This record gives sequence, C-alpha cells and structure tokens, in this order.
Amino acid sequence: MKLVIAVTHDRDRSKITEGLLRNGFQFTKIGSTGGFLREGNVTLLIGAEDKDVDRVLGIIGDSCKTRKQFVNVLPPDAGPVGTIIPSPVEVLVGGAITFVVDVERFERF
Amino acid sequence: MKLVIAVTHDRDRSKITEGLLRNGFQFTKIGSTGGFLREGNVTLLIGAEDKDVDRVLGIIGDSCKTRKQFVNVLPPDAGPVGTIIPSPVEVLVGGAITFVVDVERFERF
Amino acid sequence: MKLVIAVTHDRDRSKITEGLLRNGFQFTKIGSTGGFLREGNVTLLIGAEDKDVDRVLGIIGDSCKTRKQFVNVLPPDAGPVGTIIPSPVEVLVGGAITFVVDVERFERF
Ligand SMILES: Nc1ncnc2c1ncn2[C@@H]1O[C@@H]2COP(=O)(O)O[C@H]3[C@@H](O)[C@H](n4cnc5c(N)ncnc54)O[C@@H]3COP(=O)(O)O[C@H]2[C@H]1O
Ligand SMILES: Nc1ncnc2c1ncn2[C@@H]1O[C@@H]2COP(=O)(O)O[C@H]3[C@@H](O)[C@H](n4cnc5c(N)ncnc54)O[C@@H]3COP(=O)(O)O[C@H]2[C@H]1O
Ligand SMILES: Nc1ncnc2c1ncn2[C@@H]1O[C@@H]2COP(=O)(O)O[C@H]3[C@@H](O)[C@H](n4cnc5c(N)ncnc54)O[C@@H]3COP(=O)(O)O[C@H]2[C@H]1O
Repeated sequence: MKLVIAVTHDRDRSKITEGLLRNGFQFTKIGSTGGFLREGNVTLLIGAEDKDVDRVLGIIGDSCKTRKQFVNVLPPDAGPVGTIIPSPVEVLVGGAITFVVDVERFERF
Repeated sequence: MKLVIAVTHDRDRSKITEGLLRNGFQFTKIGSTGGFLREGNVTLLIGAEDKDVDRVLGIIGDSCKTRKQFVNVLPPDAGPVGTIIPSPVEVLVGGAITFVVDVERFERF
Repeated sequence: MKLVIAVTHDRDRSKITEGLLRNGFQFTKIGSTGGFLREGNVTLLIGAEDKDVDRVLGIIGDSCKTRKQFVNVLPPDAGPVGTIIPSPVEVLVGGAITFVVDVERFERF
C-alpha cells in the first residue's frame, strides 16, 4: 500500500476527483493554501495498492494543465492590502505535485 | 517513531480522541471531506513510538462502529441540487481507515 | 526527496513561513487543531531534497520559542462552557513538532 499525497490546483481539482472516482480509487480531500501565492488549493490523500500507483498518477497527470499566469506577489506577511504596490511576476501555475510515501500498515475499522 | 494517519467518521471521532487523550497519546486534528460521499470527516495525525502503534490502533478500533446506511449518491460534480434524482445506494459507513507511515526523524522545537 | 510534516504554533508560524520563502523552500499550509488544548495551529507540508532537510529544520528551530503558559484544561468533550470549573495547568507551548518521512517518488504535473 502507498499513500499518494497530491497538492492540486483548484482549476484541475474536479477533473482529478472525477477521474479517481470513475476508476474506483478512494481518497480524502483536505483544504490547503499555497505557501508562495497564498491561494486556496486542495490536498488529496489517496491510499492505493502498489500496483495501482502508476494509474493514480496517470489520472492526475491527464487532468492537469500547467498555465503561465502573471501574479502580483506580495512580500511575505505584507501589511494591509493597498499599502504596498506588488510587482507582477510571471509564474507557471496549475497542475499538481505528488508525493508517494510507503505505508507500512493499512487497517479498516 | 511512526505517524498514524487516521481518517475518522464524525460519529466515532469524539470516542477516538477521548481514548487517545486518556491514554496520553498526542495528536493533531485536520478537517477533511470524503471523496465519494462528500461528507465532512476528520483526519488525525498521531505520532507514536513504534512500540505504541498497536495500542493506538486498538483505541481507534474499539471506538468505531461500522453501520449500513442508505445514501443518495450524486454523480461526481452533479449540477445544482434538484436537477438530478439521485438513486439510493447501501454503503457501509463509519469506522476509520488508518495508514501507518515510518518517521525517519522526529524533532520538537 | 523527503516530506517534512511540521505542526507549528500560531505565534511562530509567520516567522517560519518567511524563513522558508526567503530560502526558496516551497511548502503547503493546512489549518489544524491541537488534540489537547484544542487551539488552532497550522500543519506545514514541506517537500525538500534530502540534502536540504537539515536547513529546513534549522529554519523551523530558529523561528520557534517555547513558552510556559497556564491553560485551563477542560476534560475531553466537556459540556457547555460554564458547567465545569477547569483547573489551570502549566504547560510548555509554542514551538513546533516535525516528522520527516521518506518520499519514494515525487512528480510535478
Ligand atoms: N520562490 C518562488 N519564486 C517564483 N515562483 C514560485 C516560487 N515559489 C512558488 N512559485 C510558483 O508559484 C506557484 C504556486 O506556489 P504556491 O506555493 O502558492 O503553491 C504550491 C504549494 O502549495 C505546493 N507545492 C509545490 N512544491 C511544494 C513542495 N516542495 N512542498 C510542499 N508543497 C509544494 O503546490 C503548489 C503549486 O506549486 P507549483 O510549483 O506548481 O507552482 C508554484 C510555482 O510555479
Ligand atoms: N466507489 C464506491 N462505491 C460504493 N461505495 C463506496 C465507494 N467509494 C466509497 N464507498 C463507500 O462510501 C464510504 C464513504 O466514502 P468517502 O470516500 O466519502 O469517505 C472515505 C474517505 O474519506 C476515506 N478513505 C477510505 N479509503 C481511502 C483510501 N484508500 N485513501 C484515502 N482515503 C480513504 O475514509 C472514508 C470512509 O471510507 P469507508 O471505506 O469506510 O466508507 C466508504 C465506502 O463504504
Ligand atoms: N496529556 C498532556 N498533559 C499535559 N500537557 C500536555 C498533554 N498533551 C499535550 N500537552 C501540552 O499541551 C501542548 C499543546 O498540545 P496540543 O495537543 O493542543 O497541540 C499539539 C499537537 O497538535 C501537536 N503534537 C504534539 N505531539 C504530537 C504527536 N506526537 N503527534 C501528532 N501531533 C502532535 O503539536 C501541538 C503542540 O504540542 P507540544 O507538545 O509542543 O505542546 C503540548 C504539550 O506541551
């Protein structure tokens, strides 16, 4: 058993979850926030058999589109909105990042 | 050190957390949502010594009751409520699922 | 690749996230709650190269201050506020706890 921890972009999320449900993969959704852009995103916990990890990652990969976006980045913990004029920076957003972690023991109660 | 990641059903949650506290186990609670039923549940992070993992799983197991429940399951990302008549499906809910993951290094600051 | 899972105290959080951003470390923030004091805290997921784990833990350690605090601790799942007179207990709070977990596979989509 492996645990796939996927941080997914809001835009791609419903395509990913639909793909997982259609293929019978169980998962849990956790609301989260990006460290740099501070935008809401969703972290998925997906417990899958070792032999299914490639298919889970395939579903995530097929559902994501990376796009270029200009974002106004505030310096960390900037003051109230309006006090600082942020400078637009072009970043690649969207898509997902996934961590696959080994599960020593899985139990259902 | 191991990290027990437990996704617990709302009904069983306070029994599990009371059992952990009574036995001196520390844990952190994270609000989460089920992938299939989209109901709120709680994910617990429980860092425990290797020798205590069986006791932690025992406390979780003793606190959970699996029940049969008829649920109206909407197709993934169904439209606004009322546009589709969901079909009742009997599923087993409640209980908890647990992933035990090895911790290479644990630090308190 | 390792995943550092850090449960951080609200007071230390912005120092930790500023330190991570200044050093170019990416991370994801998840709102969470302490098991014992039931106060809000923040769980950080920080994926870092093996060689950078010491620096990540160093940034977290430098940003945290452990303090003594008197807290009124209610028995687990106590009734409505006012029915029980909690007894003040001195605990050490603040700081952070970190779990380092091995990542078998990391992918960006
Ligand atoms: N110092 C910097 N300078 C310029 N651009 C920067 C940057 N830090 C981040 N970015 C860009 O901003 C996007 C959003 O990052 P954020 O941290 O808000 O949101 C991140 C974060 O929540 C999570 N994430 C990415 N890498 C992570 C890691 N190593 N550990 C934990 N979470 C990670 O995935 C989300 C998307 O990351 P992704 O890399 O696709 O997309 C990133 C990246 O393209
Ligand atoms: N395709 C399907 N067809 C018919 N019935 C289905 C189904 N998918 C799920 N169910 C049923 O619905 C219950 C709730 O699933 P949900 O995904 O909302 O909520 C799940 C999910 O949040 C989490 N979970 C279960 N397995 C997981 C896994 N492998 N990875 C991550 N989270 C998991 O634990 C909660 C309870 O799971 P549990 O298995 O006890 O109970 C499940 C299961 O009995
Ligand atoms: N049975 C008990 N008797 C007396 N004092 C007690 C106690 N249980 C906890 N405390 C004290 O209360 C502080 C807050 O614990 P809490 O569980 O709310 O909030 C915790 C919890 O969210 C998390 N945490 C700590 N150890 C953990 C573990 N092994 N697994 C998962 N999360 C943990 O980190 C937060 C801070 O923990 P930290 O140890 O620094 O600080 C703890 C500790 O000093």
